[in-house]
Amino acid sequence: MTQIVAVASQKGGVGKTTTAVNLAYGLSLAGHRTALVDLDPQANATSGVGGTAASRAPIELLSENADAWSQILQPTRFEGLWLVASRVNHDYSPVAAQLDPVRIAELRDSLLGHNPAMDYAILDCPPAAGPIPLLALQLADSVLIPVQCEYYAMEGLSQMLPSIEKVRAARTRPLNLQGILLTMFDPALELALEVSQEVRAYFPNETLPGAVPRDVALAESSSYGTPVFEYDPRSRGSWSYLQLTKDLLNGR
Amino acid sequence: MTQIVAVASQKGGVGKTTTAVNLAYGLSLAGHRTALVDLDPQANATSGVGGTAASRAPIELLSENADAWSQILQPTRFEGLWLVASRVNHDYSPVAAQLDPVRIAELRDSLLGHNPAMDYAILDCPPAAGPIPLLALQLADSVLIPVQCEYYAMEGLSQMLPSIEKVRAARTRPLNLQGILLTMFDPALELALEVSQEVRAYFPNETLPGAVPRDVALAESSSYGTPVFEYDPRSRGSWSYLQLTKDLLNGR
Ligand SMILES: Nc1ncnc2c1ncn2[C@@H]1O[C@H](COP(=O)(O)OP(=O)(O)OP(=O)(O)O)[C@@H](O)[C@H]1O
Ligand SMILES: Nc1ncnc2c1ncn2[C@@H]1O[C@H](COP(=O)(O)OP(=O)(O)OP(=O)(O)O)[C@@H](O)[C@H]1O
Ligand SMILES: [Mg+2]
Ligand SMILES: [Mg+2]
Repeated sequence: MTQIVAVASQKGGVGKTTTAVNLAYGLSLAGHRTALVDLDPQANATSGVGGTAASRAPIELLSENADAWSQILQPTRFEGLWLVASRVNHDYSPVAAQLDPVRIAELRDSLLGHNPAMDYAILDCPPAAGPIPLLALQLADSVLIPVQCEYYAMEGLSQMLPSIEKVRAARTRPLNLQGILLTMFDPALELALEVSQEVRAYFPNETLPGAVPRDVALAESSSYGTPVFEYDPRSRGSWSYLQLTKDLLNGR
Repeated sequence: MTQIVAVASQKGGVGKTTTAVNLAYGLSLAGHRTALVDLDPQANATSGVGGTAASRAPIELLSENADAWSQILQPTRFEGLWLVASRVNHDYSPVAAQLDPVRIAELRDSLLGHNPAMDYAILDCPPAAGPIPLLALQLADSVLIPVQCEYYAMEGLSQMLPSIEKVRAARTRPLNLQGILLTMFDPALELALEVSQEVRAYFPNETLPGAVPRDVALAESSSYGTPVFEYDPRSRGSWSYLQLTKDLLNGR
């Protein structure tokens, strides 16, 4: 059964897209058919895997026809990695806001029933509160929260957890916390050490063991439209996302 | 007359709040009475100057009473710097979406008529397309666009400019481009050099001469709720925002 993981944070620039792209690619590398679903009107995940922006927002097509996944799921040039491209710079939150729980369940069921079946679907969210990230949480089985090792991002963590509770309270299907992922960790900076220690102290069980180091290879790879594994396989960024992929596959 | 500057970008984490906080403080340091208006539900600008989050979103109060500025404009502990605090984690975009141009003009007029008069109002925007950044552009006289020296942020620039055109087309009052501000510039990184060269080549007249260097003092100061000038006056971050303030005061 397809496991749907939302990568979400209201705080901007914490590494949501970088995590979604490289985790989805890592899962496909390990032989699991994976869909990267770009729910952000910025369409960064779409360009991060060399995809082309869609002419209609995926949510709009799905709201008209729950079975539209076969129209919007496109193979990428990476084996086992599929992409649902986003439409650039088009605010479709009003459409997302109108989807009721029955409709959302239909969307989820038709993704699970898609042929070929996806083992994983990784949802990249825009930086926001509001209808689009909420829809992603409602579709998801679990949520991964990247937290940049800086002060504002840490503050943002306390804003994210109530949204998860809200979705949990409104349904019977569980919504697990896949984990809190520390990102852009630079051990030479006192601030990064302090923030990572504080996040681990407050959320000892939820914070994933591996932190993603600050590594320019991650930023460079996005400008080539390719996951960091293909751009610079020996980089620390590659290694760290490979670890994250293994943790996810091992149930953590 | 109060000059209203919106600091806006759909891309997350590019330095909007850091720019809004330090520019507003720089202007107050130069003797200009300045209002920092936090329009982001994350309320980072509010905590960036040691303020306390509001119990009601400023937009909600203003939509009920255009003269509510005197209720929401609070002095900070920094001389000449006032704050309109944000309400944390509360999606008030539906309220922003309902404000029509007549009402927006009333909000603007009552800010301009506020006693004591503000010389500047700096609006910090959330990372998003949609009603809140749009409202900020409609209130503003000019807009400052921070662009982190990385690929996704550069892509985001092409999404920001159509929103400015949209607002310009809908009114007679000009909306100037205050400038494109390159941020987190690290001259040791090839990527930063490439992106900054590309942005300057595409937008030679719009890109401000000074780029803000990557400087951890900027990130550290936010965790102390104080502008970088007070936290580490000799840092490169301080110097760079002082330059930006001078550029703004000199009409560029
Ligand atoms: N570990 C890292 N080391 C260095 N750079 C990174 C790292 N992770 C991400 N980046 C870069 O930092 C910037 C922000 O990351 P990214 O765009 O993935 O964040 P995001 O949370 O998706 O942003 P948004 O909120 O706009 O969606 C990008 O330019 C990206 O290439
Ligand atoms: N020039 C800089 N050098 C180093 N760190 C910086 C710099 N500018 C901002 N930062 C840090 O980078 C992070 C992102 O900056 P900031 O929060 O100001 O961006 P933003 O665009 O307001 O984000 P959002 O999209 O979430 O509103 C913050 O932790 C901030 O302290
Ligand atoms: Mg993103
Ligand atoms: Mg901000």
